[in-house]
Amino acid sequence: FLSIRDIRKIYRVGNEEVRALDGVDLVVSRGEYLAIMGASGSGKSTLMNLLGCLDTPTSGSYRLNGVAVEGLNDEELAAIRNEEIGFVFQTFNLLARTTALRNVELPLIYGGVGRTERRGKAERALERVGLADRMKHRPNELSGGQRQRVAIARALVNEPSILLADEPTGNLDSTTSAEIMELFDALNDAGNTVIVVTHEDDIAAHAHRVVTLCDGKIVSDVGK
Amino acid sequence: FLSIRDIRKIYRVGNEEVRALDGVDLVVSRGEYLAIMGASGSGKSTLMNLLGCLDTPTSGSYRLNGVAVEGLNDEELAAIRNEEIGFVFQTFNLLARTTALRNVELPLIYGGVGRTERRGKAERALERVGLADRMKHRPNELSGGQRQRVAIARALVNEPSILLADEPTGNLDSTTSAEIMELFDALNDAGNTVIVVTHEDDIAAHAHRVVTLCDGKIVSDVGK
Ligand SMILES: Nc1ncnc2c1ncn2[C@@H]1O[C@H](COP(=O)(O)OP(=O)(O)OP(=O)(O)O)[C@@H](O)[C@H]1O
Ligand SMILES: Nc1ncnc2c1ncn2[C@@H]1O[C@H](COP(=O)(O)OP(=O)(O)OP(=O)(O)O)[C@@H](O)[C@H]1O
Ligand SMILES: [Mg+2]
Ligand SMILES: [Mg+2]
Repeated sequence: FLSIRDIRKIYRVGNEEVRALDGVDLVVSRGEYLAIMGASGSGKSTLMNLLGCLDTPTSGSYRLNGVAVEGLNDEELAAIRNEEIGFVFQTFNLLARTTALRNVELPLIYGGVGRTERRGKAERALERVGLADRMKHRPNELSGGQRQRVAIARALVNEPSILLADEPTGNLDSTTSAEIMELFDALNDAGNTVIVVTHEDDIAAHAHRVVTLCDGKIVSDVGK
Repeated sequence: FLSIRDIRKIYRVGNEEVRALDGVDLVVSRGEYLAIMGASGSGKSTLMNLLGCLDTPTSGSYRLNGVAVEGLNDEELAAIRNEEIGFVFQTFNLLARTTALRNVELPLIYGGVGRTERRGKAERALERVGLADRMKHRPNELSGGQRQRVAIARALVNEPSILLADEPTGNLDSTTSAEIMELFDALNDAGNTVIVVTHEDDIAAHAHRVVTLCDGKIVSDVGK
């Protein structure tokens, strides 16, 4: 289903080489629930960006549904991202000049969903993350945790078959975090694949398998 | 030392009124170590921005060292912020087009510190947060937790008498978080005032007093 082999991502900064990912192998089956953990700077977001078809490796291969992702052009990558993948970014990446509602509608607009239907779906997605009374606020009129929840609602709005969530509860109190994890658990129960990067053990506890990164390599991969 | 009385911060969004702070009274003594907790959207960042002289209330008063902050002009506010306050923003607010080192030097540049001295101080500040090998990276060449640590180093670099840290460990693993909390504890041991917004009980445990917000009001204020 999702197969990463000997993936490397190497950056150059001045004269130095930064090995963000340094030989990663990972196989994920459809419907799995995976947590990715590791110290700050260990390569988690880099790995997530590769999985989410937002970035390409320096070397190595990534096959998704049997297709070699490195062989796809920009249009094909954009299609996969829109149809299959929901991505919650560590830094949210919301459109600053438009409302929470519009931000959540965005994947549905790309997907060609009609106006009435997409508005209804976006409203429900925002209600599920507790933001029914913040739909018309723009990102700078929202708290940090509210922006994070808009990013989560946007990732969930077209019920993706693969959810990639990069530290989705970093700005949330424990009650709100628990509500978000319930949404992720339900998505997984419905047969979808969920991959969550987290620093917190009680968030990782929702997953069925925990992969730990250190200095761009996988150092442990433990299923329940 | 720091006295907030009947502070309100009210926003208008369309026809609606949002009461971000709805009558807050708070007195903090010099050298105290305070944690501010509360649900996402309860008003914590709004309160921190007021304390940090980055924002003004809709009504109510704020006296800092006996001076009425609402009576100060922009220059005077900027002087207080630079000389007395170190602020770690929930969204980091780094300058995107310059290096980690330059970002940390910024408060020292404003403070008129000479070039050699400020470079030394900035380098040491980055070493203390574990970023000795990332000084020449720009923010988009850093992980989320590394950006957060640059923001922390910048707030600590001129040993502020008041540190205001808004969710400083949200993007950090537990080992790195513990290192950051040691820096804050040391700052407080040296007699400085530390106020940390956090969602995590084990971070709040470092403080001597915990203030909890709900819907823009203080609902509990418990010292150890
Ligand atoms: N510019 C604004 N216009 C309208 N409403 C605002 C604005 N800024 C903040 N708010 C609202 O004020 C409330 C308090 O925001 P604040 O950022 O202080 O919350 P917070 O406690 O820091 O939350 P979090 O834990 O999610 O960071 C929120 O409900 C938010 O939607
Ligand atoms: N564009 C870039 N140029 C140079 N180095 C980079 C770049 N992007 C990331 N890095 C480096 O690659 C490493 C991995 O980054 P990544 O963002 O994947 O870490 P992470 O595990 O997500 O960390 P965190 O928990 O702090 O979010 C870091 O050490 C970072 O400094
Ligand atoms: Mg990251
Ligand atoms: Mg906040």
